[in-house]
Amino acid sequence: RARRIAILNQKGGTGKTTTAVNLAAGVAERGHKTLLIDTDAQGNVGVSLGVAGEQTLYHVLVDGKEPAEVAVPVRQHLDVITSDQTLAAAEIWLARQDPAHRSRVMTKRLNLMQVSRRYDYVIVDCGPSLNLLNQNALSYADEVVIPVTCDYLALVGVKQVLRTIKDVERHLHHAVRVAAVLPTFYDGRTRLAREVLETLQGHFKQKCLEPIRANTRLAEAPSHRKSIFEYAPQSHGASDYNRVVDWLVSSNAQQ
Amino acid sequence: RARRIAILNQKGGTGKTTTAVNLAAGVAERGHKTLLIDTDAQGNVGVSLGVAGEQTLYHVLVDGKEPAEVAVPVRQHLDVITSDQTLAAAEIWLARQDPAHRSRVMTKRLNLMQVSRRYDYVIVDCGPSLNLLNQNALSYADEVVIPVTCDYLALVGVKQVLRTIKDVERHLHHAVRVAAVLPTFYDGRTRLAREVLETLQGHFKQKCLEPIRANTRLAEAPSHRKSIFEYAPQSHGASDYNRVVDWLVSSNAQQ
Ligand SMILES: Nc1ncnc2c1ncn2[C@@H]1O[C@H](COP(=O)(O)OP(=O)(O)OP(=O)(O)O)[C@@H](O)[C@H]1O
Ligand SMILES: Nc1ncnc2c1ncn2[C@@H]1O[C@H](COP(=O)(O)OP(=O)(O)OP(=O)(O)O)[C@@H](O)[C@H]1O
Ligand SMILES: [Mg+2]
Ligand SMILES: [Mg+2]
Repeated sequence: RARRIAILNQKGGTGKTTTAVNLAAGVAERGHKTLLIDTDAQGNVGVSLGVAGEQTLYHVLVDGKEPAEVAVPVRQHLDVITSDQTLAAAEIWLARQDPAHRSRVMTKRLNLMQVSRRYDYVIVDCGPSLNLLNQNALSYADEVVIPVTCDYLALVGVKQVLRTIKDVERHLHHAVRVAAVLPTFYDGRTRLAREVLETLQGHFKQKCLEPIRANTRLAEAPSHRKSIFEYAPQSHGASDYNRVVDWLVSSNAQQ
Repeated sequence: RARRIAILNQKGGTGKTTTAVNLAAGVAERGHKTLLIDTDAQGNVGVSLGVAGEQTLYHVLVDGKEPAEVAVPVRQHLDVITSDQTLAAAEIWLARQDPAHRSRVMTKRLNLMQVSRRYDYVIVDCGPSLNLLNQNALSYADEVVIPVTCDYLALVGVKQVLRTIKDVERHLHHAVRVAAVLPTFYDGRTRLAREVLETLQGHFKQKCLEPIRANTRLAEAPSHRKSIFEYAPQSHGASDYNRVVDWLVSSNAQQ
């Protein structure tokens, strides 16, 4: 019953964590019970919101611990399962499991533990990789949001993400749809950015959301352990991500 | 006898590939025989220089193929070992090897194949991760260059890189030194960038190089399959990376 959304792009630094954190914070602020899961060993989600779990996603996946025990309430309606270097050990553990099961561990654990009953939204922040942890995230999620910077190598990256989603469908028999492509770090003054935005809009049509503009406030917010809505509610970053929250809560899982 | 340099930062999008490609191209332009190795399944090195190897680093690591057979000459004095999705399979293969050996495969293969005799510089572009492929790169390299964006989460990331380097020293008994920290995407007009640059300079002193300024030409060059020196020799990007090439060829492996 919860909407399961993965924030994915194996290209680095495309604004995945910034999107996951602010989307989750915004949705929770509107009263929807939200679980935010960090699958990246860098652990930037916890850093950005000022929290470190005593246990991490490692303990859920490998030790089978209950999310209720591992998740940390960080805001009203917002719980977080944090990450740290233990996720690197989780990746190796996954690689050593039976190939038929190693991409489905997250789904098994979270389904068993009835996470879907306790939350309206489960948002999964993925690290810059197409590793087994992220394949687990893709096998668990029903929808994917792909943050994309507006440059050439980013376009190369998007193709790979789409291919991976198709692979997951084919090999793991799990349908996950691209809910949206979100252009990030957008600077309308540079021609390359405008060209890449046009390319994304031409390819993804209405799935290509209005871009998130480059805005220093978004980069400053984590140093204050705040969402953009808490840190700089009048900024472009806040209004741009508010628009994405609007889109998310008004869309539904199937469209 | 070749200098072995890894370009490493598990944080995504910090300019690793842009640095690896332009450093290798610049050093080769000055007549030094250079091998550029892509360890990232995204394969951005080949894309940026307009080349795809028939075989990849996977075939060197897993199949034991000769670099001479796998490397592609892309410019005068510049050969490239490209990557693609096979590197994801290489990562899983590494995870399934004996823990005592799985971080040393690259060193074994490349030492056996006398790569050091054929080149003056071996530059290794790492993906955004601290996975086994990158631990192999760290165990092979003697020096590390760490490109860092000028924002808060980047500082969090640098600490992790330093910790990983210490772990490699302690567990794999291989000394690799931080040759330089290279601030990237620098925009002197934003206060956060200036503050982060000061923090990096305060911590790393003379190891902190002059920053690479944000410059659209650097983002455009890969779409033309050119180094910045070929694409826009008069740009800030070209002069900034030229300065890094100067630093590299005038420094030596031990200082
Ligand atoms: N629109 C924006 N304008 C300015 N800075 C931004 C913007 N979005 C994100 N940032 C900052 O840029 C950096 C990279 O963003 P972020 O960490 O969210 O990307 P990521 O895709 O999660 O990176 P990784 O691939 O390492 O996980 C962070 O320091 C973040 O605070
Ligand atoms: N100084 C710069 N100014 C403007 N654009 C840049 C600069 N350096 C790199 N870029 C562009 O920014 C994007 C990210 O850079 P790059 O791919 O080199 O980072 P990376 O650290 O290798 O990323 P990843 O973590 O995904 O491997 C690329 O499209 C690149 O062309
Ligand atoms: Mg992130
Ligand atoms: Mg790269």
